[in-house]
Amino acid sequence: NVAHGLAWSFYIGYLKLVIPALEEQVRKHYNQTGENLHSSRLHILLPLSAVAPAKMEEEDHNVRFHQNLPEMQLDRAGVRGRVYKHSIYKITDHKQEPYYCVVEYATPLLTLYQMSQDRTAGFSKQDRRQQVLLFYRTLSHILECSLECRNRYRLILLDDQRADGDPHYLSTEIIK
Amino acid sequence: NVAHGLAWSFYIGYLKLVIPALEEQVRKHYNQTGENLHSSRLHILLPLSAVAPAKMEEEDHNVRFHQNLPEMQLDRAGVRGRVYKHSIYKITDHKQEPYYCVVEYATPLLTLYQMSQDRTAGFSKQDRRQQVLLFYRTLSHILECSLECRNRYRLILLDDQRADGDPHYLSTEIIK
Ligand SMILES: Nc1nc(=O)c2ncn([C@@H]3O[C@@H]4COP(=O)(O)O[C@H]5[C@@H](O)[C@H](n6cnc7c(N)ncnc76)O[C@@H]5COP(=O)(O)O[C@@H]3[C@@H]4O)c2[nH]1
Repeated sequence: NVAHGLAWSFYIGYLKLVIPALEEQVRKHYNQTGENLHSSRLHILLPLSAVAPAKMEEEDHNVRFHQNLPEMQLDRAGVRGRVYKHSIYKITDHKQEPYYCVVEYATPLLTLYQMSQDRTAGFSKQDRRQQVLLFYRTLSHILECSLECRNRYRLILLDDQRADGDPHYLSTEIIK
Repeated sequence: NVAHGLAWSFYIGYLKLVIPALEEQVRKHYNQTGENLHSSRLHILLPLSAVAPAKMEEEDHNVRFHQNLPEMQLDRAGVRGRVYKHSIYKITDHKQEPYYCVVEYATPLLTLYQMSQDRTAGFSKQDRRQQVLLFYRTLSHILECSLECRNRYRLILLDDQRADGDPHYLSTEIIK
Protein backbone atom coordinates (compact mmCIF):
# COMPACT_ATOMS: atom_id res chain seq x y z
CA ASN A 1 0.00 0.00 0.00
CA VAL A 2 1.55 3.23 -1.22
CA ALA A 3 0.23 5.43 1.60
CA HIS A 4 1.76 3.20 4.27
CA GLY A 5 5.28 3.59 2.82
CA LEU A 6 4.84 7.33 2.23
CA ALA A 7 3.77 7.87 5.85
CA TRP A 8 6.88 6.04 7.06
CA SER A 9 9.06 7.99 4.62
CA PHE A 10 7.55 11.28 5.83
CA TYR A 11 8.31 10.33 9.44
CA ILE A 12 11.76 8.77 9.00
CA GLY A 13 13.05 11.21 6.37
CA TYR A 14 11.56 14.41 7.73
CA LEU A 15 9.40 14.68 10.86
CA LYS A 16 11.81 12.66 13.05
CA LEU A 17 14.59 15.10 12.01
CA VAL A 18 12.80 18.44 12.07
CA ILE A 19 10.20 18.24 14.84
CA PRO A 20 12.73 17.89 17.71
CA ALA A 21 14.60 20.92 16.31
CA LEU A 22 11.48 23.09 15.96
CA GLU A 23 11.40 24.47 19.49
CA GLU A 24 14.98 25.71 19.03
CA GLN A 25 14.17 27.34 15.67
CA VAL A 26 11.14 29.09 17.22
CA ARG A 27 13.35 30.36 20.07
CA LYS A 28 15.97 31.64 17.57
CA HIS A 29 13.18 33.37 15.66
CA TYR A 30 12.08 35.10 18.88
CA ASN A 31 15.68 36.18 19.59
CA GLN A 32 16.02 37.61 16.08
CA THR A 33 12.60 39.30 15.75
CA GLY A 34 11.01 39.54 19.20
CA GLU A 35 7.99 37.69 17.78
CA ASN A 36 6.25 34.96 19.73
CA LEU A 37 4.29 32.25 17.94
CA HIS A 38 0.91 31.19 19.32
CA SER A 39 2.03 27.59 18.99
CA SER A 40 5.42 26.00 18.37
CA ARG A 41 3.80 22.79 17.14
CA LEU A 42 4.22 21.82 13.49
CA HIS A 43 0.71 22.07 11.98
CA ILE A 44 0.47 19.46 9.22
CA LEU A 45 -2.39 19.84 6.73
CA LEU A 46 -3.90 16.67 5.23
CA PRO A 47 -6.48 17.47 2.54
CA LEU A 48 -8.59 14.36 1.77
CA SER A 49 -8.55 15.43 -1.87
CA ALA A 50 -4.72 15.20 -1.79
CA VAL A 51 -4.67 18.67 -3.39
CA ALA A 52 -1.75 20.54 -1.75
CA PRO A 53 -1.20 23.93 -3.44
CA ALA A 54 2.19 25.65 -3.35
CA LYS A 55 0.66 28.75 -1.69
CA MET A 56 -1.96 28.52 1.07
CA GLU A 57 -3.27 32.01 0.28
CA GLU A 58 -4.97 30.52 -2.78
CA GLU A 59 -7.18 28.45 -0.48
CA ASP A 60 -8.11 31.13 2.05
CA HIS A 61 -7.26 34.84 2.14
CA ASN A 62 -7.19 34.72 5.94
CA VAL A 63 -3.99 32.67 5.72
CA ARG A 64 -0.93 34.73 4.85
CA PHE A 65 2.74 33.86 4.61
CA HIS A 66 4.63 35.75 7.30
CA GLN A 67 8.28 34.70 7.26
CA ASN A 68 10.45 31.58 7.24
CA LEU A 69 11.98 30.14 10.41
CA PRO A 70 15.80 29.92 10.50
CA GLU A 71 16.88 26.97 8.37
CA MET A 72 18.57 23.76 9.47
CA GLN A 73 21.33 22.10 7.42
CA LEU A 74 22.17 18.38 7.51
CA ASP A 75 24.47 16.09 5.51
CA ARG A 76 22.11 13.46 4.09
CA ALA A 77 22.90 10.56 1.75
CA GLY A 78 25.77 12.39 0.03
CA VAL A 79 24.10 15.79 -0.26
CA ARG A 80 26.16 18.22 1.86
CA GLY A 81 24.23 20.77 3.85
CA ARG A 82 20.76 19.77 2.70
CA VAL A 83 18.38 22.52 3.83
CA TYR A 84 15.28 22.01 5.98
CA LYS A 85 13.08 25.04 6.64
CA HIS A 86 9.49 25.84 7.64
CA SER A 87 7.21 28.78 6.94
CA ILE A 88 5.36 30.84 9.55
CA TYR A 89 1.86 31.88 8.59
CA LYS A 90 -0.37 34.60 10.01
CA ILE A 91 -3.96 33.38 10.32
CA THR A 92 -6.63 36.08 10.77
CA ASP A 93 -10.16 35.87 12.06
CA HIS A 94 -12.62 38.82 12.50
CA LYS A 95 -13.05 38.27 16.22
CA GLN A 96 -9.57 37.38 17.45
CA GLU A 97 -6.08 38.75 17.05
CA PRO A 98 -3.92 37.10 14.39
CA TYR A 99 -2.67 33.58 15.11
CA TYR A 100 0.98 32.93 14.14
CA CYS A 101 2.05 29.33 13.64
CA VAL A 102 4.24 26.97 11.61
CA VAL A 103 2.06 25.20 9.08
CA GLU A 104 2.52 23.23 5.85
CA TYR A 105 0.83 20.53 3.80
CA ALA A 106 2.03 16.94 4.07
CA THR A 107 4.14 16.93 0.89
CA PRO A 108 3.77 13.17 0.20
CA LEU A 109 0.13 13.90 -0.68
CA LEU A 110 1.48 15.53 -3.86
CA THR A 111 2.87 12.11 -4.79
CA LEU A 112 -0.50 10.41 -4.11
CA TYR A 113 -2.22 13.00 -6.27
CA GLN A 114 0.17 12.73 -9.20
CA MET A 115 0.33 8.94 -9.04
CA SER A 116 -3.44 8.87 -9.44
CA GLN A 117 -3.03 10.95 -12.62
CA ASP A 118 -0.43 8.65 -14.19
CA ARG A 119 -1.86 5.57 -15.88
CA THR A 120 1.30 3.54 -15.39
CA ALA A 121 1.47 4.05 -11.61
CA GLY A 122 -1.31 1.52 -10.94
CA PHE A 123 -3.29 3.90 -8.76
CA SER A 124 -6.77 5.20 -9.57
CA LYS A 125 -8.51 8.48 -8.67
CA GLN A 126 -10.99 6.47 -6.59
CA ASP A 127 -8.10 5.05 -4.57
CA ARG A 128 -6.87 8.54 -3.69
CA ARG A 129 -9.24 9.40 -0.84
CA GLN A 130 -8.74 5.94 0.68
CA GLN A 131 -4.98 6.32 0.46
CA VAL A 132 -5.04 9.77 2.12
CA LEU A 133 -7.03 8.27 5.01
CA LEU A 134 -4.55 5.38 5.25
CA PHE A 135 -1.69 7.92 5.20
CA TYR A 136 -3.38 9.87 8.02
CA ARG A 137 -4.04 6.78 10.15
CA THR A 138 -0.55 5.35 9.64
CA LEU A 139 1.10 8.70 10.37
CA SER A 140 -1.04 9.34 13.49
CA HIS A 141 -0.05 5.97 14.85
CA ILE A 142 3.67 6.44 14.17
CA LEU A 143 3.68 9.93 15.70
CA GLU A 144 1.77 8.90 18.83
CA CYS A 145 4.45 6.28 19.54
CA SER A 146 7.33 8.61 18.73
CA LEU A 147 9.22 9.96 21.73
CA GLU A 148 10.93 12.55 19.52
CA CYS A 149 7.69 13.95 18.15
CA ARG A 150 5.00 13.48 20.84
CA ASN A 151 2.95 16.62 21.55
CA ARG A 152 4.96 18.75 19.14
CA TYR A 153 2.71 18.49 16.09
CA ARG A 154 -0.94 18.74 15.02
CA LEU A 155 -2.40 16.68 12.17
CA ILE A 156 -5.23 18.64 10.53
CA LEU A 157 -7.50 16.60 8.26
CA LEU A 158 -9.20 18.82 5.65
CA ASP A 159 -12.44 17.53 4.16
CA ASP A 160 -13.07 19.32 0.87
CA GLN A 161 -16.63 17.93 0.94
CA ARG A 162 -17.29 19.56 4.34
CA ALA A 163 -15.49 22.74 3.25
CA ASP A 164 -18.14 23.03 0.54
CA GLY A 165 -17.22 26.46 -0.81
CA ASP A 166 -16.55 28.02 2.61
CA PRO A 167 -13.75 30.51 1.77
CA HIS A 168 -12.47 30.42 5.36
CA TYR A 169 -12.58 26.69 6.02
CA LEU A 170 -8.77 26.40 6.08
CA SER A 171 -8.12 29.23 8.57
CA THR A 172 -10.93 27.98 10.83
CA GLU A 173 -9.50 24.46 10.90
CA ILE A 174 -5.96 25.68 11.64
CA ILE A 175 -6.98 27.94 14.53
CA LYS A 176 -9.31 25.37 16.17
CA ASN B 1 4.82 -2.77 -1.87
CA VAL B 2 6.74 -0.01 -0.16
CA ALA B 3 9.54 0.24 -2.74
CA HIS B 4 7.06 0.83 -5.57
CA GLY B 5 5.54 3.87 -3.85
CA LEU B 6 8.96 5.22 -2.79
CA ALA B 7 10.24 5.00 -6.39
CA TRP B 8 7.22 6.97 -7.63
CA SER B 9 7.63 9.50 -4.82
CA PHE B 10 11.34 9.90 -5.64
CA TYR B 11 10.45 10.60 -9.27
CA ILE B 12 7.36 12.79 -8.80
CA GLY B 13 8.60 14.74 -5.77
CA TYR B 14 12.26 15.13 -6.70
CA LEU B 15 13.83 13.81 -9.92
CA LYS B 16 11.11 15.25 -12.18
CA LEU B 17 11.76 18.68 -10.59
CA VAL B 18 15.55 18.71 -10.31
CA ILE B 19 16.87 16.75 -13.29
CA PRO B 20 15.56 19.16 -15.97
CA ALA B 21 17.18 22.05 -14.04
CA LEU B 22 20.56 20.32 -13.67
CA GLU B 23 22.06 21.38 -16.98
CA GLU B 24 21.36 25.01 -16.08
CA GLN B 25 22.92 24.63 -12.60
CA VAL B 26 26.03 23.04 -14.15
CA ARG B 27 26.27 25.95 -16.63
CA LYS B 28 25.91 28.51 -13.78
CA HIS B 29 28.63 26.64 -11.88
CA TYR B 30 30.92 26.95 -14.93
CA ASN B 31 30.14 30.69 -15.20
CA GLN B 32 30.97 31.20 -11.51
CA THR B 33 34.07 28.98 -11.24
CA GLY B 34 35.31 28.18 -14.76
CA GLU B 35 35.08 24.48 -13.83
CA ASN B 36 33.71 21.92 -16.25
CA LEU B 37 32.17 18.68 -14.99
CA HIS B 38 33.01 15.43 -16.77
CA SER B 39 29.30 14.66 -16.81
CA SER B 40 26.21 16.76 -16.16
CA ARG B 41 24.12 13.64 -15.48
CA LEU B 42 22.79 13.07 -11.97
CA HIS B 43 24.60 9.95 -10.73
CA ILE B 44 22.23 8.13 -8.36
CA LEU B 45 23.74 5.49 -6.07
CA LEU B 46 21.61 2.48 -5.12
CA PRO B 47 23.36 0.27 -2.54
CA LEU B 48 21.62 -3.14 -2.34
CA SER B 49 22.24 -3.06 1.41
CA ALA B 50 20.19 0.18 1.57
CA VAL B 51 23.05 1.68 3.61
CA ALA B 52 23.40 5.31 2.45
CA PRO B 53 25.94 7.16 4.60
CA ALA B 54 25.80 10.94 5.00
CA LYS B 55 29.37 11.30 3.67
CA MET B 56 30.66 9.27 0.70
CA GLU B 57 34.27 9.67 1.85
CA GLU B 58 33.56 7.07 4.56
CA GLU B 59 33.01 4.48 1.83
CA ASP B 60 36.01 5.28 -0.39
CA HIS B 61 38.83 7.80 0.08
CA ASN B 62 38.99 8.30 -3.69
CA VAL B 63 35.63 10.07 -3.50
CA ARG B 64 35.89 13.60 -2.13
CA PHE B 65 33.31 16.34 -1.74
CA HIS B 66 34.24 19.23 -4.00
CA GLN B 67 31.54 21.92 -3.82
CA ASN B 68 27.77 22.30 -4.03
CA LEU B 69 26.03 23.37 -7.21
CA PRO B 70 23.98 26.60 -7.03
CA GLU B 71 20.73 25.83 -5.20
CA MET B 72 17.21 25.88 -6.61
CA GLN B 73 14.26 27.24 -4.58
CA LEU B 74 10.62 26.26 -5.12
CA ASP B 75 7.37 26.96 -3.28
CA ARG B 76 6.11 23.49 -2.38
CA ALA B 77 3.00 22.53 -0.40
CA GLY B 78 3.09 25.65 1.77
CA VAL B 79 6.85 25.75 2.37
CA ARG B 80 8.12 28.96 0.76
CA GLY B 81 11.42 28.69 -1.04
CA ARG B 82 12.13 25.05 -0.29
CA VAL B 83 15.76 24.43 -1.21
CA TYR B 84 16.96 21.73 -3.62
CA LYS B 85 20.71 21.33 -4.03
CA HIS B 86 23.27 18.78 -5.23
CA SER B 87 26.88 18.11 -4.35
CA ILE B 88 29.79 17.84 -6.80
CA TYR B 89 32.32 15.16 -5.99
CA LYS B 90 35.87 14.69 -7.22
CA ILE B 91 36.60 11.03 -7.94
CA THR B 92 40.27 10.07 -8.25
CA ASP B 93 41.90 7.05 -9.83
CA HIS B 94 45.70 6.36 -10.07
CA LYS B 95 45.73 6.22 -13.85
CA GLN B 96 43.36 8.99 -14.90
CA GLU B 97 42.81 12.61 -14.09
CA PRO B 98 40.13 13.36 -11.50
CA TYR B 99 36.50 12.90 -12.56
CA TYR B 100 34.09 15.63 -11.41
CA CYS B 101 30.39 14.79 -11.29
CA VAL B 102 27.12 15.29 -9.44
CA VAL B 103 26.45 12.22 -7.34
CA GLU B 104 24.25 11.26 -4.39
CA TYR B 105 22.55 8.26 -2.85
CA ALA B 106 18.87 7.62 -3.55
CA THR B 107 17.44 9.14 -0.36
CA PRO B 108 14.40 6.80 -0.12
CA LEU B 109 16.79 3.93 0.65
CA LEU B 110 17.30 5.53 4.06
CA THR B 111 13.58 5.00 4.64
CA LEU B 112 13.78 1.34 3.53
CA TYR B 113 16.71 0.79 5.86
CA GLN B 114 15.10 2.39 8.90
CA MET B 115 11.73 0.75 8.27
CA SER B 116 13.48 -2.63 8.40
CA GLN B 117 14.85 -1.68 11.84
CA ASP B 118 11.47 -0.70 13.27
CA ARG B 119 9.36 -3.63 14.40
CA THR B 120 6.08 -1.77 13.89
CA ALA B 121 6.76 -0.91 10.23
CA GLY B 122 5.94 -4.44 9.05
CA PHE B 123 9.13 -4.80 7.08
CA SER B 124 11.90 -7.28 7.83
CA LYS B 125 15.67 -7.12 7.24
CA GLN B 126 15.30 -10.01 4.76
CA ASP B 127 12.82 -7.93 2.76
CA ARG B 128 15.31 -5.08 2.42
CA ARG B 129 17.44 -6.39 -0.47
CA GLN B 130 14.30 -7.42 -2.38
CA GLN B 131 12.78 -4.00 -1.85
CA VAL B 132 15.94 -2.19 -3.04
CA LEU B 133 15.83 -4.29 -6.25
CA LEU B 134 12.14 -3.50 -6.69
CA PHE B 135 12.92 0.20 -6.10
CA TYR B 136 15.67 0.03 -8.75
CA ARG B 137 13.49 -1.73 -11.32
CA THR B 138 10.49 0.55 -10.77
CA LEU B 139 12.65 3.68 -10.90
CA SER B 140 14.51 2.53 -14.06
CA HIS B 141 11.22 1.95 -15.79
CA ILE B 142 9.75 5.32 -14.78
CA LEU B 143 12.90 7.22 -15.79
CA GLU B 144 13.20 5.48 -19.18
CA CYS B 145 9.68 6.64 -20.04
CA SER B 146 10.23 10.16 -18.69
CA LEU B 147 10.69 12.87 -21.33
CA GLU B 148 11.94 15.29 -18.68
CA CYS B 149 14.65 12.96 -17.38
CA ARG B 150 15.76 10.77 -20.32
CA ASN B 151 19.55 10.57 -20.73
CA ARG B 152 20.22 13.00 -17.90
CA TYR B 153 20.85 10.52 -15.09
CA ARG B 154 22.75 7.31 -14.28
CA LEU B 155 21.45 4.70 -11.86
CA ILE B 156 24.40 2.94 -10.20
CA LEU B 157 23.55 -0.29 -8.39
CA LEU B 158 26.11 -1.05 -5.63
CA ASP B 159 26.43 -4.68 -4.58
CA ASP B 160 28.06 -4.79 -1.14
CA GLN B 161 28.58 -8.53 -1.64
CA ARG B 162 30.59 -7.91 -4.84
CA ALA B 163 32.41 -4.97 -3.21
CA ASP B 164 33.70 -7.48 -0.68
CA GLY B 165 36.17 -5.25 1.17
CA ASP B 166 37.46 -3.48 -1.98
CA PRO B 167 38.20 0.03 -0.61
CA HIS B 168 37.77 1.58 -4.08
CA TYR B 169 34.62 -0.21 -5.24
CA LEU B 170 32.53 2.96 -5.04
CA SER B 171 34.86 5.20 -7.08
CA THR B 172 35.33 2.46 -9.70
CA GLU B 173 31.58 2.05 -10.11
CA ILE B 174 30.96 5.81 -10.42
CA ILE B 175 33.66 6.36 -13.05
CA LYS B 176 32.67 3.31 -15.18
N1 LIG C 1 18.44 14.04 -2.08
C1 LIG C 1 17.24 14.67 -1.95
N2 LIG C 1 17.27 16.02 -1.82
C2 LIG C 1 16.10 16.72 -1.68
O1 LIG C 1 16.15 17.96 -1.55
C3 LIG C 1 14.85 16.00 -1.67
N3 LIG C 1 13.55 16.37 -1.55
C4 LIG C 1 12.84 15.26 -1.63
N4 LIG C 1 13.63 14.18 -1.78
C5 LIG C 1 13.19 12.81 -1.91
O2 LIG C 1 12.25 12.74 -2.97
C6 LIG C 1 11.08 11.99 -2.57
C7 LIG C 1 9.86 12.87 -2.62
O3 LIG C 1 9.98 13.93 -1.76
P1 LIG C 1 8.72 14.60 -1.02
O4 LIG C 1 9.04 16.03 -0.88
O5 LIG C 1 7.46 14.30 -1.74
O6 LIG C 1 8.65 13.82 0.39
C8 LIG C 1 9.45 14.25 1.44
C9 LIG C 1 8.77 15.38 2.13
O7 LIG C 1 7.40 15.12 2.35
C10 LIG C 1 9.47 15.42 3.44
N5 LIG C 1 10.62 16.29 3.33
C11 LIG C 1 11.90 15.93 3.19
N6 LIG C 1 12.68 17.01 3.15
C12 LIG C 1 11.86 18.09 3.24
C13 LIG C 1 12.06 19.50 3.25
N7 LIG C 1 13.28 20.06 3.15
N8 LIG C 1 10.98 20.30 3.37
C14 LIG C 1 9.74 19.77 3.46
N9 LIG C 1 9.49 18.46 3.44
C15 LIG C 1 10.53 17.62 3.34
O8 LIG C 1 9.87 14.08 3.72
C16 LIG C 1 9.58 13.24 2.60
C17 LIG C 1 10.68 12.23 2.44
O9 LIG C 1 11.88 12.87 2.18
P2 LIG C 1 13.25 12.10 1.80
O10 LIG C 1 13.38 10.84 2.53
O11 LIG C 1 14.35 13.07 1.97
O12 LIG C 1 13.19 11.70 0.26
C18 LIG C 1 12.41 12.40 -0.65
C19 LIG C 1 11.34 11.47 -1.19
O13 LIG C 1 11.82 10.16 -1.31
C20 LIG C 1 14.90 14.59 -1.82
N10 LIG C 1 16.08 13.92 -1.94
